[in-house]
Amino acid sequence: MRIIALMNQKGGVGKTTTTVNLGAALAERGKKVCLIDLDPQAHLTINYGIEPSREICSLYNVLVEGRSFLEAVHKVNQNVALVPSSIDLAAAEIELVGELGREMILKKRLEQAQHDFDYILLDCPPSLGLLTINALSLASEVIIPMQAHFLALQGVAKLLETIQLVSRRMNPRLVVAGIVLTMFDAQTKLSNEVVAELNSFIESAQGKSLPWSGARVFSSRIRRNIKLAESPSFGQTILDYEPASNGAADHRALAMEVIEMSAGV
Amino acid sequence: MRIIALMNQKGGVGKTTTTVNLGAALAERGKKVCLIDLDPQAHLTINYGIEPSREICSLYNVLVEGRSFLEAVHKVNQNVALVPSSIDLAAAEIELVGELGREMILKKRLEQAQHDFDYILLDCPPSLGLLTINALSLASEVIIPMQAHFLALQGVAKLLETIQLVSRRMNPRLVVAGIVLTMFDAQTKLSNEVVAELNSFIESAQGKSLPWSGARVFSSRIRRNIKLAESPSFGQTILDYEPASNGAADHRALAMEVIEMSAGV
Ligand SMILES: Nc1ncnc2c1ncn2[C@@H]1O[C@H](COP(=O)(O)OP(=O)(O)OP(=O)(O)O)[C@@H](O)[C@H]1O
Ligand SMILES: Nc1ncnc2c1ncn2[C@@H]1O[C@H](COP(=O)(O)OP(=O)(O)OP(=O)(O)O)[C@@H](O)[C@H]1O
Ligand SMILES: [Mg+2]
Ligand SMILES: [Mg+2]
Repeated sequence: MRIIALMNQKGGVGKTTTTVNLGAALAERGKKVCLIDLDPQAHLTINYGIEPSREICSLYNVLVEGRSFLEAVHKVNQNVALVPSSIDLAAAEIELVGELGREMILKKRLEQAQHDFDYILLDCPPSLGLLTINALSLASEVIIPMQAHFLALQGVAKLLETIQLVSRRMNPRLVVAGIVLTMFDAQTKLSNEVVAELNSFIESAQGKSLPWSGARVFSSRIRRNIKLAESPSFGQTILDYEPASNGAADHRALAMEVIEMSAGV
Repeated sequence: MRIIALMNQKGGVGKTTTTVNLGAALAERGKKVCLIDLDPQAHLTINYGIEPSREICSLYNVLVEGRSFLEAVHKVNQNVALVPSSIDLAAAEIELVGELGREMILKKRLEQAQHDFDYILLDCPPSLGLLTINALSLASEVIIPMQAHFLALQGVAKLLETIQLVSRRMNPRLVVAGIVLTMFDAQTKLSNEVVAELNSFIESAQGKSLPWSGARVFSSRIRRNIKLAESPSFGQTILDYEPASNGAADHRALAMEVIEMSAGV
């Protein structure tokens, strides 16, 4: 079983879009997938057409009220299940400030649950706060969605520093699987400059004992494609909304790459 | 003097880009402008070519260590000054949890300072946490940068709810000046649908006594323009980097609209 956190504190880089559609593409290949929405904005939940509300058991109930993980798992289709978010989740960071072991609550809840998921994907909010730390404490690997822009590049060092801190103190098995380029436009000079800088950064880490020494920049890139921004308004993944689009093809290619790399693990 | 918060908890919608370039365009028209970076990512600071570091007095020192506002104001050019962010700022939310009146610290510091700024722009992080609340308690008005996408539309109701809460409990003068559409591409069906929905939402609020009853969707839109994503890597605003670009023209138009609306206030 692989637990993958989709994480980047930079906002609007495609974390949710990648979680939704990589999840759907893995499910299409027969994998049993659970998606967990750790963002109080609840965009992953909304993207699946679920109205975030206090009536349904959500991640907040699991983290703060001690409800079991399986109570919050809502089956979406044959191979996909979802743990929804709710707006209460925004308060969880403050409500858990004094709680002992607050960084590991999600991991504890999952350990107590019997399930048969092949992949668990964690959609993180745009911050390095307690919710993201809970995701990193639980995950076995991190995929970093990243736009090939200058400002997005600035945050990578801080992001990797946080991953290293979590892997040292709480989760020694945590590694960075890779960086996936999103909203990609190969024609701009900027994206090619950023890609070159990323590649040389990743290459310089190889062979060292860092959580990202084995990381790659995925060769599958998610091209800019307005269909990816339209599909959430229909409560659908890109595979259902526009199965023949670039957005669908790119996420299928990414899923293949993700599956194949585990063969080598 | 006008204090404007650039705010939207949705990530990556152009908050920083609007703060930088609206600030520069207001300065170009002779206004004295101070930009405050409330985001621990420090992208506004980086955009002006300033390396965020503990050596220079930053917003963190003002909020948590009681340094004066004016000590943190660094002059950038003739009409623009900047209060930089630093990575410590990420810890401020937790460090201030027990502090009495923690939501109004920034407002208090500013009240103690003698200055002659015409405009103060506040670049907020992608969250509704303590840093954003400090900005809303201080501001006289809010400008909401927004991408014309479905997911971005979802957060507006929650955003306005937070503004209403702050205006009731802490800052009765706070109003929403308007929504500025960013990364705009008039050719997509999606953006025209989102714009129509926004306009009808804003129109239905007119005449009521809500903080956004007088709000508008600015007629100046910031078109998608790769030069806007390139200029930060040179530590420049769009007006210096590509003064003849769409990005420069759009921000100049927005500045005119912002200046003119105050004539009517
Ligand atoms: N490849 C793409 N092409 C076009 N639009 C995209 C693409 N990927 C994502 N989008 C759109 O860009 C916006 C940002 O993407 P998304 O919400 O997935 O990012 P995020 O990192 O999850 O944001 P946040 O930091 O707010 O959680 C959304 O409106 C989404 O629909
Ligand atoms: N009109 C535009 N055209 C093209 N690129 C843009 C435009 N506006 C902003 N960008 C780029 O899009 C990315 C997101 O913009 P920006 O960082 O200003 O958003 P933000 O809301 O401040 O993000 P965060 O939520 O992380 O603070 C940046 O890389 C920026 O350079
Ligand atoms: Mg998201
Ligand atoms: Mg920003």
